[in-house]
Amino acid sequence: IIKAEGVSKSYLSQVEEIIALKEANLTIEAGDFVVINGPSGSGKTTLLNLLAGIDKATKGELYINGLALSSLSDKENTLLRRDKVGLVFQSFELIPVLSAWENVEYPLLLQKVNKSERKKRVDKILKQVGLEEVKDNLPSQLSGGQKQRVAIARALVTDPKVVLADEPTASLDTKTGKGIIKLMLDLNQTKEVAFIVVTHDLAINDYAKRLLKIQDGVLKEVGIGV
Amino acid sequence: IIKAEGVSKSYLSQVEEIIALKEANLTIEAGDFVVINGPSGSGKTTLLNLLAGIDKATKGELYINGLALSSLSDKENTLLRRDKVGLVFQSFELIPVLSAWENVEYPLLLQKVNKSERKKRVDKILKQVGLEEVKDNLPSQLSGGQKQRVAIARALVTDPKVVLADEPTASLDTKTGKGIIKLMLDLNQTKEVAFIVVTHDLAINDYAKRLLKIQDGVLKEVGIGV
Ligand SMILES: Nc1ncnc2c1ncn2[C@@H]1O[C@H](COP(=O)(O)OP(=O)(O)OP(=O)(O)O)[C@@H](O)[C@H]1O
Ligand SMILES: Nc1ncnc2c1ncn2[C@@H]1O[C@H](COP(=O)(O)OP(=O)(O)OP(=O)(O)O)[C@@H](O)[C@H]1O
Ligand SMILES: [Mg+2]
Ligand SMILES: [Mg+2]
Repeated sequence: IIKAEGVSKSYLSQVEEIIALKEANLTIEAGDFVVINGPSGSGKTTLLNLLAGIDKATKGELYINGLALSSLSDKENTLLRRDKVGLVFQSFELIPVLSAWENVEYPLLLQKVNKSERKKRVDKILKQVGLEEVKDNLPSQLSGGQKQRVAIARALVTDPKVVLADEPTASLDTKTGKGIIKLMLDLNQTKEVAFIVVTHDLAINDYAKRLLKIQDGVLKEVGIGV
Repeated sequence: IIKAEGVSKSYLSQVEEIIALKEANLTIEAGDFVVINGPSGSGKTTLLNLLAGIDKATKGELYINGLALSSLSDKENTLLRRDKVGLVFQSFELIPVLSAWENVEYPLLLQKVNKSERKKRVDKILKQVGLEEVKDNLPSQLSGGQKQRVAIARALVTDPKVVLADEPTASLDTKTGKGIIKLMLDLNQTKEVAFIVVTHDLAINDYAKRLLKIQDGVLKEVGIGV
């Protein structure tokens, strides 16, 4: 589904070039459950942004379903990502003027899903993440963990083939976090949804089929999973 | 230093009144190290916002250094908080157009600390949280964990008597998180700085002198500490 070949990313800050990612190679198949650990500032979010096509690599090539991202127009890139990839941002990125419910509905509106189907799918996923009671709250009226669960629900509601989740349980207590991991595992096992989960929560490593570590922008596969 | 007496907080959302905090009582002394656990949505951030004086209680009274917050003008409230209390927001709340260094300097500018003293203190705290290399980056050029450490540095740079920290290690890997906890413990033991730390990270509970749990807005003291 996703492939990265020799992908590097550098940022040009005021005085120098910071190399955030160095020659990363990664191939993700349907049904994969990949966990990535690494210290703060090591390049995890940079890697996910490139895999999701929301940032451009400095060197190397990325493929989604065999299509090279560099050969696509911006519009084609956006459509491909919208239909195939679910992304849970580390900083949630909720639309402040939309309620929790409307934030989750939004990607289905872009896909022109009909109203009754939208309602069914949004109600279901919000229930699965335990947010029915606050579904009409605006992001400013939600707690940190509730916002994170809205971001998770929004990434899952479109039934993507692959989900890239950037520290999805960072703002959740152990019990609520376990519920989210179980939801991801269910989708992985019953619908073959591939997951790439960046996390500092070492309890999630137990569920990984593949375990990768990243340090100073260098990605290494370290473990064979369950 | 801080006292809450029968403090309740409710939010008026579209259809109903949500009671986020119910009759909370809490007294914090110099040198305390209090940890608060609780599920997502249970009222932890609400409690910290009230203790810090950045939100108003619906019922009950709050005291900082013996002064009732309700008897203070907004300006007096702000000055008291600025000089005595350090707050690490769950959502960081960095100023986007200021660099990491300038974000940490900002509270010292408000306190009219002279330039050379500001430079000395900002450089020192940024080094203690491991951010010297990215100190000139804007928040948009920092990783999640780096932003969190800027927020921590900013709360500590004014040498407050009490620090309220809302999930200060949520975006940090285990090793980086340990370094931050150690910094807090050092300040607690050498300078008698009181800490109230809201966290889902149960490893931090081991350092608590007092342990509180919050569930559906009800605060209970559960443990006597080390
Ligand atoms: N402005 C608001 N309007 C309505 N409800 C609110 C508002 N702010 C918070 N709430 C509600 O109050 C409750 C407590 O929120 P709070 O942010 O204190 O939770 P928390 O314990 O910090 O959770 P988390 O661990 O997820 O950060 C939640 O159910 C939330 O939906
Ligand atoms: N726009 C940018 N300009 C300059 N440097 C950047 C930019 N974005 C990220 N960086 C740097 O690239 C490095 C990698 O950042 P990244 O966000 O990928 O880290 P991370 O592994 O996700 O860390 P965390 O666990 O703290 O979220 C960091 O050192 C960061 O300072
Ligand atoms: Mg990150
Ligand atoms: Mg909170």
